[in-house]
Amino acid sequence: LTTEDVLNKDIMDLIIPSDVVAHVQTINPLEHALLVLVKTGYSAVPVLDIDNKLKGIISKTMILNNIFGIERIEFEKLSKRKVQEVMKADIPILKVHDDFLTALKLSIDQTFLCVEDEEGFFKGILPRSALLKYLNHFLQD
Amino acid sequence: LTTEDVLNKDIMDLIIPSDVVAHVQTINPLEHALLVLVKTGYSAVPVLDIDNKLKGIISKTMILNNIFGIERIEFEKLSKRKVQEVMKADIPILKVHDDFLTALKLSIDQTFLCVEDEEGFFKGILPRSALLKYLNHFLQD
Ligand SMILES: Nc1ncnc2c1ncn2[C@@H]1O[C@@H]2COP(=O)(O)O[C@H]3[C@@H](O)[C@H](n4cnc5c(N)ncnc54)O[C@@H]3COP(=O)(O)O[C@H]2[C@H]1O
Ligand SMILES: Nc1ncnc2c1ncn2[C@@H]1O[C@@H]2COP(=O)(O)O[C@H]3[C@@H](O)[C@H](n4cnc5c(N)ncnc54)O[C@@H]3COP(=O)(O)O[C@H]2[C@H]1O
Repeated sequence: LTTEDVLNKDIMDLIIPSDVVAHVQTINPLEHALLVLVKTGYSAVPVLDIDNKLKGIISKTMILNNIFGIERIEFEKLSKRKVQEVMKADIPILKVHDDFLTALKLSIDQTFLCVEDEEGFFKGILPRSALLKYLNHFLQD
Repeated sequence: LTTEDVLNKDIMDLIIPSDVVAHVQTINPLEHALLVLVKTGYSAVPVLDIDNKLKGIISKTMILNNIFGIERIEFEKLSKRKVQEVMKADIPILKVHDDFLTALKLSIDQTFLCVEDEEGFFKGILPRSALLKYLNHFLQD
């Protein structure tokens, strides 16, 4: 592999496709999101709306911040709040034709990147581990 | 930067030094660890013993897995359990003279790597973002 090969790498070869990406919906109660995060073990997952369009990301950190009160852990908020009230909506989004360098630069500050096609349909995620694995493969040679 | 420069990069130039790394101690109650994780916003932090030797890693995921019961969230476990009962002790550890490629390979499966000196004293952590930032810098040129 040359540096040229790496810069021309198709990011779609590295993504986890949407059908095997755990996600939750905007209208789910927070309790459901916490259950999905605990059951899968993931720190954060994408949030989609009922049309399967990407709306944001929800994490254990966001949920815990929301239920940690001054006196105690306010667990009752889990059933009262919805995912869309707590999720982070302002996230960088990769398009399917974005180049490797664009993905690498964005992954410096994101543990994974969500990928959409031209019409805005969610195609999957690009986790940091996939980029690190590919770069390790390149440097090993 | 050439590939040669990258392969010879000193990992100590990239680490977060121990004095600015949030950590907890083996004998702390789980409640304290959760509080540190929520206050700092970190998903996971190193666990040190009273001699400041590295003993493992504790994460929000490990704590939540521990208190999520079948019927309800057993948050009384937070004050009853100690960090050492829940932490992950079997973690890869970088030595200060390990090379860049060793760090890169280990970072494929770890969100950060703990770094020790020859005598086993904790020197800091190497987060994935530091490796990604350096590799992006290399490929940008
Ligand atoms: N079940 C599992 N099997 C093997 N290794 C596992 C694992 N769960 C976590 N890891 C390892 O731990 C890293 C951090 O996971 P985390 O859940 O914090 O952070 C994850 C999670 O928030 C999200 N993610 C990864 N795969 C996902 C999926 N299939 N569905 C939804 N979200 C996913 O992307 C983040 C970065 O993933 P990345 O692979 O770079 O990095 C992962 C991976 O190296
Ligand atoms: N306060 C903050 N300011 C700016 N960006 C922030 C941030 N907190 C988190 N991030 C961003 O989110 C990524 C994931 O953070 P997380 O807490 O899951 O996972 C973190 C955390 O578990 C641990 N970590 C990082 N810095 C730490 C520190 N000073 N003390 C203890 N643990 C640290 O290393 C993991 C990987 O860190 P990495 O930098 O690769 O990746 C970080 C960073 O890109």
